Amino acid sequence: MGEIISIVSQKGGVGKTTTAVNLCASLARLNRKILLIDLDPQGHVSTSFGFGKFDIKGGIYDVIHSSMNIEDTIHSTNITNFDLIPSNFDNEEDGKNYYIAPLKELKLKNILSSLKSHYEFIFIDCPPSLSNATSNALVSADSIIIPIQCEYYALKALGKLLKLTRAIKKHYNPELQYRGFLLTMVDLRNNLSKRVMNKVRYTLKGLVFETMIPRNIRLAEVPYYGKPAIEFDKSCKGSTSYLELAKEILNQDGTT
Amino acid sequence: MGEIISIVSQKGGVGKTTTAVNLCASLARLNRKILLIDLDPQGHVSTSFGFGKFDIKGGIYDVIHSSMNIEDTIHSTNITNFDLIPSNFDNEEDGKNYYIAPLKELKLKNILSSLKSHYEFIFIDCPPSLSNATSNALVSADSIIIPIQCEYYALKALGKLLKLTRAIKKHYNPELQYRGFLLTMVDLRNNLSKRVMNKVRYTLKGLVFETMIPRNIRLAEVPYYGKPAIEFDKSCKGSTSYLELAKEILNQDGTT
Ligand SMILES: Nc1ncnc2c1ncn2[C@@H]1O[C@H](COP(=O)(O)OP(=O)(O)OP(=O)(O)O)[C@@H](O)[C@H]1O
Ligand SMILES: Nc1ncnc2c1ncn2[C@@H]1O[C@H](COP(=O)(O)OP(=O)(O)OP(=O)(O)O)[C@@H](O)[C@H]1O
Ligand SMILES: [Mg+2]
Ligand SMILES: [Mg+2]
Repeated sequence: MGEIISIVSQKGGVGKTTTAVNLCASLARLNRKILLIDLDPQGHVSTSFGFGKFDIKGGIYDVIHSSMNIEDTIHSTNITNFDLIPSNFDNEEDGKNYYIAPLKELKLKNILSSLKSHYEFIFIDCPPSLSNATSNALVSADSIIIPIQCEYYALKALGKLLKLTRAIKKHYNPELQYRGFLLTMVDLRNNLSKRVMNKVRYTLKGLVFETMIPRNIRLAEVPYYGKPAIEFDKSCKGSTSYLELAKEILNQDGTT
Repeated sequence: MGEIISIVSQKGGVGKTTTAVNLCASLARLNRKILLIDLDPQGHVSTSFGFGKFDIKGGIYDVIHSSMNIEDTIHSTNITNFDLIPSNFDNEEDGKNYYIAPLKELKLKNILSSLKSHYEFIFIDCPPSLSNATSNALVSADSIIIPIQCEYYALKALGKLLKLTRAIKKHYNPELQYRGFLLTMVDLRNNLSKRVMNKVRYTLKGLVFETMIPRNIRLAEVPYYGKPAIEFDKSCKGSTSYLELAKEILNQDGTT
């Protein structure tokens, strides 16, 4: 109960937010109670549900700066079993303070502990950097999912991320596990995708999810409609692959 | 002489680095002397030229922390008219200090002034965040190029970026101009791309480059070979579109 899973990569545009939104929606469909927290000041988790400025009562950064209680920042997504906490109160607010103190305060971890008993999974969507926000998400997590876009820069970005993860595990969070590495935007018609896929499966062996997420334009279209893919077009490859991933994760635990 | 152009977007994976590398390579082909500076700790500019750990003598962050002179960090790309400054000395170095002081020090701007007389254009590739690094790049720049991936999240990200740019222009850099907004990964076969393209052209009017960069797998493949697209396959759509963009930029100045 209450496993905290952070979705991390400093490489931009690899599918962190798309994975967060669609995996959570799939797990919710499989009757798991889910909370998704948006630690990325871009606020694309709330964008994915069509939240406008006036729909957001408060966000995780308001809690981190102690101006709000975390219970007051939990928003419904109108999907059963699926709640979210946006990143910030008002996207447009000038100079909004996104600063998170370096790790010594372990602020985020303490904040989340009160929620663990209410949800089966708590996911954290991270910004594209190895900043304090991502470090806090690594310290707070029980496990992590690392999306790897099947392209060259994303492959090269792995080294630094694994180095940070190892350092966090050693000094702050010895229990931190890899839930898995997720191949995203896979297009087996092109050699680059195949080459990256083979390299990743060879180097990371059993840590890579069997499920791969294909490049599927539907996944890029659905944020415009403010819904996860499974709620908009459940038979497209984007929806089916994230549902498959959700089942694979539950199978890892021996529960389905 | 010596125009400093920053390529910025906090949205990840929109084609900042791909634009930096391929636009610079095209301008160099058109006999302009070019310097490309990598302000992104990911270091993907050097990755694009196949630089390994031992090829890097020093980077811009070494200059910012005053441990090196900028002249000593300039590396040849083996392409005529095209030099680069990597982001850091050693990609793998632990805890490497990427900290840039907030704007009050205007450190980067002062560092670059000595180079302006040696190059016709100095480009800065930025990390995917609205951090101090990006702010410094906005303060140092004469003009900026903003890549917009033709997808929904990238479109939504514009508001915050324009807000920061306006604030920088007002308080720190009144001469800052928009060189242009660049539509990237355009695929006119799908509605999403068309919708974003039309929205951007309608809202930003004359600020959007005529040239659009199509989604072209070659652009994603060439970093593996350590070359810009024009040096590897000059007839692919990726190469021709960036060459077209280079010409459009020179036409803006009335020189070709
Ligand atoms: N499997 C996929 N097929 C097609 N498009 C996808 C897929 N996954 C994500 N996308 C699209 O690619 C873009 C990047 O994805 P996304 O924004 O989720 O990545 P991210 O890692 O969260 O980015 P950032 O680093 O900015 O936080 C988005 O426009 C998204 O809609
Ligand atoms: N026009 C294009 N067609 C196809 N692939 C592209 C195109 N432009 C960029 N890419 C690929 O898309 C991915 C993202 O591009 P790139 O890394 O240049 O973006 P970025 O904005 O610099 O990312 P980051 O935010 O991580 O710095 C890369 O794998 C790149 O090779
Ligand atoms: Mg994201
Ligand atoms: Mg980049």
